Amino acid sequence: NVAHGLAWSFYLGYLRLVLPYLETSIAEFRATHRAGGPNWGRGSKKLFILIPLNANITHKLEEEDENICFYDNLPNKEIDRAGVRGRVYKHSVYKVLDEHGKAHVFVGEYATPLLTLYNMSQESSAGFGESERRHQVLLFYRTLQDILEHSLDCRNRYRLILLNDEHDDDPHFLSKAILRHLQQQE
Amino acid sequence: NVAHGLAWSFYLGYLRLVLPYLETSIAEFRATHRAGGPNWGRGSKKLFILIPLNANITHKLEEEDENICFYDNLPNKEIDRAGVRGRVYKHSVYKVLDEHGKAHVFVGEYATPLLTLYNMSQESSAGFGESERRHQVLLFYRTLQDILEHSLDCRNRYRLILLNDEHDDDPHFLSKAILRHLQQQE
Ligand SMILES: Nc1nc(=O)c2ncn([C@@H]3O[C@@H]4COP(=O)(O)O[C@H]5[C@@H](O)[C@H](n6cnc7c(N)ncnc76)O[C@@H]5COP(=O)(O)O[C@@H]3[C@@H]4O)c2[nH]1
Repeated sequence: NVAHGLAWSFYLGYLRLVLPYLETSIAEFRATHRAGGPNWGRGSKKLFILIPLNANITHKLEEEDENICFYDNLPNKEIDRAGVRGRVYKHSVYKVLDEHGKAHVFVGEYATPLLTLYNMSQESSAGFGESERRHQVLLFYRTLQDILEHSLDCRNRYRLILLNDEHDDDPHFLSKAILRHLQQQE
Repeated sequence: NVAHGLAWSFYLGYLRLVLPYLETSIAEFRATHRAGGPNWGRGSKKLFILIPLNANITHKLEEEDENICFYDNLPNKEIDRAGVRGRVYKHSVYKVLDEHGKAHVFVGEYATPLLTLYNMSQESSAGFGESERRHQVLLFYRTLQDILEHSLDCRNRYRLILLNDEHDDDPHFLSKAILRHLQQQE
């Protein structure tokens, strides 16, 4: 079950390493980005991890929804990993406009292992097809949820956002989903 | 089979992206590191991917073997990936001394997914133990070998180095393995 291994890899090789530094990175970022800074709110101290059911991932969130725009990156974190000296880990910060045109800020990204699931479903030699893929995304989501709920390193530092692609025809589907999660925390 | 998914992920999410840029990065590096530069030779235009059978990976190669020392990093490559703007990919360059004390250069790193295999074998909830791990490392190696042999993007740009840990008591086991591969290419 590919999704099971990818969820563990995402936790062991990334979230467990970076989430403990997130709050410090955000504090550093806010100190250097004060002028006219938009509303951070309480929800945005967590990493928003976007999980679209169709595994259809773009590389720039602003291309998904006009109400989202790239703000800046958090400061780089460098960690020696498996022979790569000072491997760089960073997150991107975005602004999102609500229905009143007010800007909110969040730190977010797609769950990169979904790119592997998507690409594997396109390669015949990889062993699973498009019909299997949705099931694998759900398995990835549930496994990751389970791992993170039991992780002391990650507790309260993330938000898993499962995106149901049935609403893909709504051009503001993504920003609305993010705003809902931001508002839930305030 | 966790190893199958991790091998595909390593190819689709990393090697396929970075290997096409390797030769250019090395050329850039050599242009900025001319003074008293050690012997690059023909073998070292490939990424040496180290795969220890026991999945026992250190974060600094020089800690494994005194004949190896860190030289510098190749220039960073920035790629927008899944919402992370300008995610940084880099490789480390090392010097290795042969039995005559002459220095050779190579670009190398451990296969990062082996860290996931190792850590999963330590977490009881992840579903496999230490006895299963060696089998998974071999499966990872064979699957990766198969994928890379059929990949036009990666052809001739890598060297998979399987490290049999039976020789772990030899303090220069790693440098000797690397030198053998370097010499095979000259
Ligand atoms: N040596 C090395 N240098 C790299 O820059 C690198 N980037 C990825 N990989 C390995 O390739 C494979 C595919 O990567 P993907 O991004 O899909 O999954 C990644 C990704 O979802 C997440 N992750 C890791 N590093 C980052 C990062 N810097 N930014 C965002 N996500 C990251 O956590 C997963 C596991 O990471 P690793 O366990 O380090 O190994 C990966 C993986 O085996 C790398 N390996």
